[in-house]
Amino acid sequence: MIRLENLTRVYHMGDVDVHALRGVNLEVGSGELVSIMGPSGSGKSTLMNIIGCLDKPTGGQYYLDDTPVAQLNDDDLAEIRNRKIGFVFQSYNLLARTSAIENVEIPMIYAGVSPSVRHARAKAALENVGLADRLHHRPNELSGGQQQRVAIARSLINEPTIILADEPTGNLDTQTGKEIITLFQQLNRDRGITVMFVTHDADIAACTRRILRLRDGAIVGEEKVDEP
Amino acid sequence: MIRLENLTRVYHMGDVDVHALRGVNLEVGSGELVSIMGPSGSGKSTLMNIIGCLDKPTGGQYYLDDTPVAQLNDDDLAEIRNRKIGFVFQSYNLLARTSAIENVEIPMIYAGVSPSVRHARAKAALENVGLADRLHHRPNELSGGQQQRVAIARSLINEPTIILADEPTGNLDTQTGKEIITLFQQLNRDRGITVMFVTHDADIAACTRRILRLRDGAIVGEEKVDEP
Ligand SMILES: Nc1ncnc2c1ncn2[C@@H]1O[C@H](COP(=O)(O)OP(=O)(O)OP(=O)(O)O)[C@@H](O)[C@H]1O
Ligand SMILES: Nc1ncnc2c1ncn2[C@@H]1O[C@H](COP(=O)(O)OP(=O)(O)OP(=O)(O)O)[C@@H](O)[C@H]1O
Ligand SMILES: [Mg+2]
Ligand SMILES: [Mg+2]
Repeated sequence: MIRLENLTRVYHMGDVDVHALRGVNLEVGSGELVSIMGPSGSGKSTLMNIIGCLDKPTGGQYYLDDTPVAQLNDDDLAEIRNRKIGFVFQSYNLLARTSAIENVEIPMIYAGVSPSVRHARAKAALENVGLADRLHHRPNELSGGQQQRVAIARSLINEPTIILADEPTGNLDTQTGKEIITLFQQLNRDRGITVMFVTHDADIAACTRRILRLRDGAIVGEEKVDEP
Repeated sequence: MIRLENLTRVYHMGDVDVHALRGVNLEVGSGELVSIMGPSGSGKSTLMNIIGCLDKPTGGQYYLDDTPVAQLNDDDLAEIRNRKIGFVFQSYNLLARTSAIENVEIPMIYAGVSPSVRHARAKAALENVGLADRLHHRPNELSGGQQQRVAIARSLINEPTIILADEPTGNLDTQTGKEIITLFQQLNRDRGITVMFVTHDADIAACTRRILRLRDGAIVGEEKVDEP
């Protein structure tokens, strides 16, 4: 499903090169539930952005369902990002002048869903993350954890087959964080959705079946989690 | 030092009122080390913004060093925000087109510090949070946790007597998070700085001496932490 071969990502800054990813090799099968842990700055978001087709590697290959992503054109990539992959950004990336419900509707506009269906689905998605009474608040009228949950609802709205979540519970209290992870577990178990998320929380990682550890741009370890 | 009496904060949204804070009573003495916990949306950031003189309450009184804050003019408030209080925002609020070191220098520009002194202090502050090799990166060239640490360095740069940090370790791995909390503990212990931070992490709250619990805009509980 997701195959990375010797993936590298270098940021060139004048005469300094930042090696954010150094030869990452990884296979994630369809329907897996994987977490990624590692120190701040170790390359987790960089890795997620490449898997999510938001960024291109400097070297190496990325195969998505056996298709080399490097060969896809911009339209194909846009389609993948809109339909196949649901992405929760570490800094949410919500539209500022737009209410919670409108933010969640946006991916459906691109997918050509009718207004009444969009509205109903967005409402349900926000109810699912505990924001039934915040539909019309704009991001600056929401708490940090509420913004995070709008971003989560938005990522799920086109029923993607892959969910990539970059620290989805960083701004949530333990209880609300558990509810979000339970939601991801359900989607993985009931619909076979492939779920990968970055977390700094070992308790949350323990809710997945496979934990990858990143350090200085490379995968340095991996553990299987026994059935909890 | 900080005294809140029956503090309320209501957001008016058309015909709906959001009661973000409902009659908060609180005294925090000089030199205390306090954490605030509570569910997402319970009013923690709203409380911190009022204490930090970034927002005004709808009702009740806020006394800062026995001065009623409601009576201060804009210049006094700006002075307090720049010199007395160091604030770490939940979403960092870094300037986008500005490097890490320049972001940290900005409060010193307002305080009239000379360029060479500013540069040296900003460099040292960033080294203190592990960012010695990221001085010239702009926020979008930094990881989430690195941005958070720039915000932390900036909050400390004018040697405030009060530090207010809104979820300062939310995007940090456990090790880096501990280093930041240790830094706050040192400032509290060695320089008597009053430190209050919001956290969702019980292990981090356990590093403070007093834990306030917020729920639905009110303080519902408090615990003293025995010497760890
Ligand atoms: N556009 C960029 N230009 C230069 N360097 C960058 C850029 N983006 C990221 N970096 C650097 O690449 C490294 C990896 O960044 P990344 O955001 O992947 O880290 P991370 O593991 O997600 O960290 P965190 O846990 O703090 O979010 C960091 O050291 C960062 O400073
Ligand atoms: N400008 C605003 N207009 C209307 N409602 C608002 C506004 N700002 C915040 N709120 C609401 O006030 C409540 C308290 O928000 P606050 O940001 O203080 O929560 P919090 O405890 O910091 O949450 P989190 O842990 O998610 O950061 C939330 O329910 C939020 O939706
Ligand atoms: Mg990151
Ligand atoms: Mg908050």
